Amino acid sequence: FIEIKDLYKVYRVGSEKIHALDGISLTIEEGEFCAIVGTSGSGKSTLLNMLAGLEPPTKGSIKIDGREIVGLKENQLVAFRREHVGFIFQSFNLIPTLTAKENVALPLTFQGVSKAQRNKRALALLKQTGLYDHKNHKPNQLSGGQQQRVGISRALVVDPEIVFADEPTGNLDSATSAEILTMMRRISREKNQTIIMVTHDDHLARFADRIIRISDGKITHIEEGDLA
Amino acid sequence: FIEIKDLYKVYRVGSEKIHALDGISLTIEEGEFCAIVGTSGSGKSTLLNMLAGLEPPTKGSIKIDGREIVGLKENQLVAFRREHVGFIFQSFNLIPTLTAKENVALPLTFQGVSKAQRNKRALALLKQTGLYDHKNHKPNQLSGGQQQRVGISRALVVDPEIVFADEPTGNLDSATSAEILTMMRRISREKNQTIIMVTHDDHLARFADRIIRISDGKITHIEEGDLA
Ligand SMILES: Nc1ncnc2c1ncn2[C@@H]1O[C@H](COP(=O)(O)OP(=O)(O)OP(=O)(O)O)[C@@H](O)[C@H]1O
Ligand SMILES: Nc1ncnc2c1ncn2[C@@H]1O[C@H](COP(=O)(O)OP(=O)(O)OP(=O)(O)O)[C@@H](O)[C@H]1O
Ligand SMILES: [Mg+2]
Ligand SMILES: [Mg+2]
Repeated sequence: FIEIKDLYKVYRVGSEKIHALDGISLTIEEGEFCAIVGTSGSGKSTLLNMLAGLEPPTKGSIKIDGREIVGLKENQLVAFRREHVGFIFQSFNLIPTLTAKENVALPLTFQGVSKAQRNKRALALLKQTGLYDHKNHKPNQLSGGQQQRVGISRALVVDPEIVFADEPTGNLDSATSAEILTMMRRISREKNQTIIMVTHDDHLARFADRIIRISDGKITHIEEGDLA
Repeated sequence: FIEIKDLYKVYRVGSEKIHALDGISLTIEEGEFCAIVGTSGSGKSTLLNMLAGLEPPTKGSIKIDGREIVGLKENQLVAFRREHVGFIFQSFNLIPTLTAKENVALPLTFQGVSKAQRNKRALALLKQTGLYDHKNHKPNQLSGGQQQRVGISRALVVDPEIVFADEPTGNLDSATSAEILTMMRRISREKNQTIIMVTHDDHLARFADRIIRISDGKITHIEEGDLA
């Protein structure tokens, strides 16, 4: 379903070269919940950004549902993401002038969904992440973990086929994290969603079907999760 | 050294009232490494912001080294922070146009330290957080955990008497987190620094001398850390 072949990403800063991704090949099945684990700076966010088409690789191929993502034009990538992808960012990226509910409903506006339907979906997702009582708060009226949960609700509101999650529970306590991951796992089973979650937390990675370990831009190890 | 008495913070959003801090009283000794633990939304960041004078409480008193912080004017609070405080933010707050080294050196410019000295201190701290090789990267050329570590180095560069740390390792893997906390603990012992660290991670809280548990804006529990 997702086929990654010989993926490389080299950044240049001044005269130095950084091999953020150093030859990644991997296949991810449809409906799979896949965790990518590694230390700070190992290449996790870079890999996710490539897969979501947010940044081009230096070389290599990424096929999603048979379609080559590398080399698509910007408008094609935007259309692809709008139709198929939900993205949970490492640094939230909420719109500061919109409330929690409006932030969650926003992706549905781009899909031409009616206002009544958007509100209904957004409120349902805010309930699932425990934020119903905070629906009218703006981001600066929310705690760090609450902002993170708004980002999670927003990514899920379009019922995406693929969810890319970059450290989705980095700002949450372990009880809330476990609740969120259990919810995401259950939703993905119901809707056959593919989830690719980056995390530095081994303990949380065990919620996934498969754990891919990455170090210095290379895959070092692949193992099964606890609930596979 | 830090005396908190009957601290309350009530936020208003539309017609609703949020009791972010609901009666906090606590004494923190000089040189103590104190962890504040609680779930998402329990009031941790709010408490830290009050202690650093970044926001006024609704009522209550905060005395630091005998001096009442509540009610000070903005310029007095700015001067107090510049002289005595290092703050590690939950969302990094780096200057996007400056490199890692320049971001770390910045607080020293406000203290009138010479350029040679600033560079020397900044590089020393970047070495301690494992970022020497990334000193010339701007924030958008750094991973999430690397940005967090720049924030940590910046807070420590002025040798502050008090370090306020809001989830300082939320974006770091457990090995890097343990290294960072061990380093912070060692520095605080050497310089008799007081560290007040907010974290949702029980495991990391054990690096502290004392663990203060907070829930719905109230203290529920105080216990000793493992290394006290
Ligand atoms: N400016 C504000 N206006 C309204 N409510 C606020 C504001 N700031 C915080 N709150 C609310 O106060 C409560 C405590 O927030 P706080 O940021 O202290 O939580 P926290 O313990 O740091 O949580 P986290 O672990 O998620 O960062 C939350 O319910 C939050 O929504
Ligand atoms: N735009 C860029 N320019 C230069 N170097 C970059 C850029 N983006 C990332 N890097 C570097 O590439 C490496 C991998 O970064 P990446 O963000 O993928 O790490 P990560 O595994 O997500 O780390 P973390 O757990 O800290 O978020 C890091 O060494 C980082 O400094
Ligand atoms: Mg990252
Ligand atoms: Mg917080």
